[in-house]
Amino acid sequence: MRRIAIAMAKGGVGKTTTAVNLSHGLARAGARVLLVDCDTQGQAAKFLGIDPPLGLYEFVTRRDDKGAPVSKKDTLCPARPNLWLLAGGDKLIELKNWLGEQPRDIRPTALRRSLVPKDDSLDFMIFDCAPGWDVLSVNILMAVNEVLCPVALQGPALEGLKTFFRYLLSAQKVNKDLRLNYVLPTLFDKRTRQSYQIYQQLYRLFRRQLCDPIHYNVRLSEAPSQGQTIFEFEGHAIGAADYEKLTRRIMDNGGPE
Amino acid sequence: MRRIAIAMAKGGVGKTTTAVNLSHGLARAGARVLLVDCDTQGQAAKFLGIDPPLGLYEFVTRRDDKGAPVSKKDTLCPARPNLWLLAGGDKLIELKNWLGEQPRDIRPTALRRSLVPKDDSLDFMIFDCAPGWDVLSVNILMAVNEVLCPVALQGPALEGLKTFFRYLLSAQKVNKDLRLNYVLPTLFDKRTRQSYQIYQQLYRLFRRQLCDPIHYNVRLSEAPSQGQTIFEFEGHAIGAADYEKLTRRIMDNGGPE
Ligand SMILES: Nc1ncnc2c1ncn2[C@@H]1O[C@H](COP(=O)(O)OP(=O)(O)OP(=O)(O)O)[C@@H](O)[C@H]1O
Ligand SMILES: Nc1ncnc2c1ncn2[C@@H]1O[C@H](COP(=O)(O)OP(=O)(O)OP(=O)(O)O)[C@@H](O)[C@H]1O
Ligand SMILES: [Mg+2]
Ligand SMILES: [Mg+2]
Repeated sequence: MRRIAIAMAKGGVGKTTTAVNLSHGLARAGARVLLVDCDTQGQAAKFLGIDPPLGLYEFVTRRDDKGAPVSKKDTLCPARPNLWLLAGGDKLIELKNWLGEQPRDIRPTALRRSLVPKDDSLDFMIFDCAPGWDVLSVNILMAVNEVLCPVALQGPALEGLKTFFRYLLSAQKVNKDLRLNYVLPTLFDKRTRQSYQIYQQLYRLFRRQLCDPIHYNVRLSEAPSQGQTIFEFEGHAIGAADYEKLTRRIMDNGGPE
Repeated sequence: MRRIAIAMAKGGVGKTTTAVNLSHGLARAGARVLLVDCDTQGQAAKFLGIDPPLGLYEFVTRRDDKGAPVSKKDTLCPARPNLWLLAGGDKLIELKNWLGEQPRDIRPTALRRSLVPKDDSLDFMIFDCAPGWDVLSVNILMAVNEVLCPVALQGPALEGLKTFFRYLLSAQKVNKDLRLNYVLPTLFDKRTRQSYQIYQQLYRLFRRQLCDPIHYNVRLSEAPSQGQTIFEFEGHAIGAADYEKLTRRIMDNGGPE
């Protein structure tokens, strides 16, 4: 099973848009996918048009609001054929509080055992990471072996990627299997020179990992308010073709060496 | 002295762009301004083209890397006439670790005493908040009395604002003076229907706080890579006029009731 974190501290670069559409792309291709929403904003559920009562918080604590025991299976919400969602949201604030209270030596890996399944009932776990950098971000990087970094082709994007690469390197000291496998340019706007300039710099620095860019496509920002993925909202949109191409690359690319 | 947090959990909505350009706008108008960068990404310094050796971490701990004592004044970096920067960056990761270890009852306000100056040597403290939501976010809301929420006019922006409003309400239970004074629409793109639709919804929900929107203006995304504010990079750009208008509103509006 492959475990991929869609991660970047910089905000608004297309992490959730990528996590949701890639997960659905993989599921449509026949893979069994669990999408894990690691954000207190809980957007993955809204992007999919569902409202799960339980999620990542209950998956870890194994108790519901009334304190009754809960099985891991109860917390996985069927979202589409072959696609389950482990929802994020407000309760992750409490999860972070609890993590901060753990002793320093176990704090970075406190969630690892519960987050990595023992069986092979899944082909992919895709983690939609929150922006910023805190104790939950570290725990997710300890629980995966592959990272996909979306990089918006505008503004100080390269700075953000270099900063984030430092966080990855320090996480790698503890999680030796962690690899930056994919750098995904997003919000690619053919008309602006800035887009091309940043793309060229990415090509020089990350040739092996660089994916074909996701174009700026307003359909991608409209689909979530309908609770639909791009494949459902407008299958002929350029955003759908771009995420289909990314799905292909991830499936063919095989994962960790 | 007015203490304003530029805050929104949603990423990439223009918090740093607003914090930097508003701070410079106020300084140019003659106010004495301290810009506090509360983000591990440390972008405010890059937006201003400076590289301060000390910052918020040393302001709180009062020690430098060698353990030598440091005065608060040493950590404030002159950025422009009337404008000082208290820099963010990697060391805020350590600050968050320390905050997480504080007992639960004092954790939300652990930074308040050091963050609120006793004298009146400043007219404004502007806090550039990180995306996401964690123990440092709470501490900043406990140290200010006014909040400005930038809201990008695209995608699930309204959801993000409603979620963030819940965080503000819970912070208000402890910090009774906290007010959402400004809702700033950003990335306003006249050509898209989505922009207008979200703007109208904001007008219905937050009429009193709603500011004139900041237009999408590529100059605003180019200025930071030159280490310049919009007023220095291109004073005639629509982005400069928009942030000048916001500066006016904040000065005339007078602050907390
Ligand atoms: N390729 C694209 N074309 C057009 N709009 C896009 C594209 N990708 C993302 N968006 C829009 O940009 C905004 C930010 O995207 P998204 O929420 O996926 O980013 P994020 O990195 O998950 O943000 P956060 O840091 O808050 O978690 C959303 O309104 C989304 O609909
Ligand atoms: N009005 C605007 N017009 C054009 N580009 C903009 C505008 N406002 C911000 N940008 C660009 O959008 C990107 C995100 O802006 P910014 O970094 O200010 O957002 P943020 O909310 O601080 O992000 P984060 O959540 O990562 O802290 C940057 O590349 C910035 O240059
Ligand atoms: Mg997201
Ligand atoms: Mg910012």
